[in-house]
Amino acid sequence: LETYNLYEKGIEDLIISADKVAHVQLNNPLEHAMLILIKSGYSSIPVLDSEFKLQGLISQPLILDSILGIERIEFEKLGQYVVKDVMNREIPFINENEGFFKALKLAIDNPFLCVVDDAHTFKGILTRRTLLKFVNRYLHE
Amino acid sequence: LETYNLYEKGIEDLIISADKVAHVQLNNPLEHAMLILIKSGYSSIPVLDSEFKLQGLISQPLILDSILGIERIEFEKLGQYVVKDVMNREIPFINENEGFFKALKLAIDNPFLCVVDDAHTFKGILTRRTLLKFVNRYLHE
Ligand SMILES: Nc1ncnc2c1ncn2[C@@H]1O[C@@H]2COP(=O)(O)O[C@H]3[C@@H](O)[C@H](n4cnc5c(N)ncnc54)O[C@@H]3COP(=O)(O)O[C@H]2[C@H]1O
Ligand SMILES: Nc1ncnc2c1ncn2[C@@H]1O[C@@H]2COP(=O)(O)O[C@H]3[C@@H](O)[C@H](n4cnc5c(N)ncnc54)O[C@@H]3COP(=O)(O)O[C@H]2[C@H]1O
Repeated sequence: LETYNLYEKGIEDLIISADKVAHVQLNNPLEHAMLILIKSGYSSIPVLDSEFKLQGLISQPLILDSILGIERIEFEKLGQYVVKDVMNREIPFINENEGFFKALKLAIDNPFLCVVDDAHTFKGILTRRTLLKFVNRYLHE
Repeated sequence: LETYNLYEKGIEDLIISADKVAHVQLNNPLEHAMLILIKSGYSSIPVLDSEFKLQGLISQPLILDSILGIERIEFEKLGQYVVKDVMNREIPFINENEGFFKALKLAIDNPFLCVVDDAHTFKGILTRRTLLKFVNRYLHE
């Protein structure tokens, strides 16, 4: 049983490491991103560049909005555009050295946070699920 | 400053009341549900019947999957099918008399919970956002 001072708790043990996170690359065609989203089942996932730096977020609504024509969804465009054309560049992120309370505050308005190091290299994600699981355990001790 | 015994805390003050919740009816055409989802901006919303009883959940992926033909998304079907044809009948719900810890446990695996009374009438929803906001305040006191 750890005696916790939550004000001193870091976020390392709450991170889902990068190798477990579904993601796409800047230059992937939207078709590929669509497949990854459907297969992984996740609604929104990180976009990385070739140096594993965090660049944006992509989601199905974002892709569908971008290929919505006047009369129909123009599916042929899925092969013409790439992820960086439509991704959301506003990414809720947190530095791996930040504390528990900073993560909790950011999670109030964001389903997940992208964790980065000082060079903005992608280290993993921190989800509301993981935070709630930790809080539930903590409040029971 | 309230002295909390979380084991005795109810969920009433954490509920977003029904009148603030975007929802659809069992017999609405998928086209109408699609519009409500896009306009409200929510990814998944409750389905109610004419007596305001909770019947299911509907989301954009659920609708799109149901009209996915072999070659294209068959948009004409949006006018032919209704919500109850495609909704998810597995609803994460909680009774309005339940306690805080029950809500916290259920929120670990569910982005939101539908709150019902003993007659299964829809009273509102309880979201991860509201729980995290409460927990953040509680842990700071
Ligand atoms: N395959 C699966 N297995 C079990 N439960 C699943 C699941 N897919 C979704 N869920 C449940 O649904 C919640 C919302 O998922 P969503 O994909 O919209 O939203 C996700 C997604 O956008 C992102 N995410 C989570 N895990 C990810 C991963 N391994 N790779 C990429 N993105 C991830 O973080 C958001 C919040 O995730 P969180 O776990 O808090 O909350 C998840 C989780 O409770
Ligand atoms: N219009 C808006 N204004 C401000 N923030 C917004 C927003 N739309 C979405 N968000 C943010 O995105 C999170 C995920 O929303 P989502 O629609 O996928 O998932 C939502 C949605 O499925 C449902 N939900 C929340 N409020 C709702 C409402 N008023 N009516 C219907 N469904 C609602 O509960 C899920 C979790 O909501 P939660 O608040 O924990 O978490 C929300 C919130 O933090």
